[in-house]
Amino acid sequence: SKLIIAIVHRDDSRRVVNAFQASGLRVTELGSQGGFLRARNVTLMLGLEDEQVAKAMGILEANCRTRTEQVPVDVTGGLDAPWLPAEVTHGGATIFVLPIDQIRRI
Amino acid sequence: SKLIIAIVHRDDSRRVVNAFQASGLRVTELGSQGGFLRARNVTLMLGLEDEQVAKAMGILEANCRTRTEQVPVDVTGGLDAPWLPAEVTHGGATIFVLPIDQIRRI
Amino acid sequence: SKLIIAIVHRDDSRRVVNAFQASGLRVTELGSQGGFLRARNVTLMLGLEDEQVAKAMGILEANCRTRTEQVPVDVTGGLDAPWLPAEVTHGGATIFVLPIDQIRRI
Ligand SMILES: Nc1ncnc2c1ncn2[C@@H]1O[C@@H]2COP(=O)(O)O[C@H]3[C@@H](O)[C@H](n4cnc5c(N)ncnc54)O[C@@H]3COP(=O)(O)O[C@H]2[C@H]1O
Ligand SMILES: Nc1ncnc2c1ncn2[C@@H]1O[C@@H]2COP(=O)(O)O[C@H]3[C@@H](O)[C@H](n4cnc5c(N)ncnc54)O[C@@H]3COP(=O)(O)O[C@H]2[C@H]1O
Ligand SMILES: Nc1ncnc2c1ncn2[C@@H]1O[C@@H]2COP(=O)(O)O[C@H]3[C@@H](O)[C@H](n4cnc5c(N)ncnc54)O[C@@H]3COP(=O)(O)O[C@H]2[C@H]1O
Repeated sequence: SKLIIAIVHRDDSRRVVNAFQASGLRVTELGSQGGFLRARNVTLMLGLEDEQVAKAMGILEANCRTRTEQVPVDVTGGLDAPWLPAEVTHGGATIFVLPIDQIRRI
Repeated sequence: SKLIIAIVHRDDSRRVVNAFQASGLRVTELGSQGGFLRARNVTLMLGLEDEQVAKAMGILEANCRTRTEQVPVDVTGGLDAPWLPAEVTHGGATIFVLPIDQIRRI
Repeated sequence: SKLIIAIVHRDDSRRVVNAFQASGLRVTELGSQGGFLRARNVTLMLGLEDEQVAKAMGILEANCRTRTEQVPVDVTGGLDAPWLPAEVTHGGATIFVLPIDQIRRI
């Protein structure tokens, strides 16, 4: 078994969760926040059998768009942060696949 | 060491957390939401030594009840979703046991 | 790759997140609560390459202070709980380092 932890953009989360449910994959949603932009995002958790990982990855690829976002002035502290980017690509999804010893349902 | 991630019904969470504390097991609570019923539930995290896993499982079994819940009409989109169940068993607990490389306290 | 899950005191979380970002480490923040004191704390998640774990640990050590806190009366249920401590050390950080099969960005 595997645990997928996927950090997705909040504008994609509803579509992604519905796509997981429609394909019979169970999912739990946790509210979270990015360390850089400080914007609200969504952390999804899916406990899966090994052979379902590829299906879950496909659903994330099909439903998570990358977008370009301006870095807010308060993150860069005004004009004097030339080493920080003015724009970043944000969204898509950041995905961790972790090994699980066991999944149990009570 | 192991990390237990347990998704429990919100009506059981207080009783389960108290039972963990009373048995000397440390626990952290995260608010979460189910992908299917969209109801608020609770995700518990416990960092444990290997030999404490059985005790933690016993506490979850003793304190998490399964209940039957109607699937809300807005989940099934009204009358026309015969392939979706009208009732589901909900609660009890969904438990993931993950291997940990190390636990450190600063 | 590794996933670091660190539970930090809410008064340290901003400083720690800024220190991670300044060192180029990506981080996601989740609101959480302790099982014993029931106080709000912060759970941080970092997906890292193996060789970045030591740097992340150093940042947690430098930015998470231990403090002594009174155990609130409502936790000990009034005067009659002599087996529970009146004061606990709280904060610093509790850190789990988990193995990851793969990290993917979409
Ligand atoms: N130090 C830095 N310098 C320059 N640009 C930086 C940066 N840190 C982040 N960015 C950029 O800003 C976007 C938003 O990052 P944020 O930390 O708010 O929100 C992040 C964070 O919550 C999470 N995340 C990404 N990688 C992570 C990792 N390795 N571990 C934990 N969380 C991660 O996913 C969200 C979206 O990440 P994504 O890569 O799509 O998009 C990132 C990335 O393009
Ligand atoms: N596609 C589907 N078709 C028919 N019935 C479905 C279904 N998805 C879920 N259900 C049913 O609805 C209940 C609530 O699911 P929900 O996703 O809201 O809330 C779930 C979800 O937050 C979490 N969960 C369960 N299995 C999971 C997994 N493998 N990975 C991640 N989260 C899981 O635990 C909560 C309770 O799960 P539990 O199994 O007790 O109870 C489930 C299950 O009986
Ligand atoms: N049964 C018990 N008997 C006596 N004293 C107890 C106790 N449980 C906790 N404490 C003390 O109370 C402090 C706050 O615990 P709390 O559970 O609210 O908040 C905890 C909890 O959210 C989390 N945590 C610590 N160890 C954990 C573990 N093994 N698994 C999951 N979460 C853990 O980190 C927070 C801070 O922990 P920290 O060790 O710095 O500080 C702890 C510890 O000094």
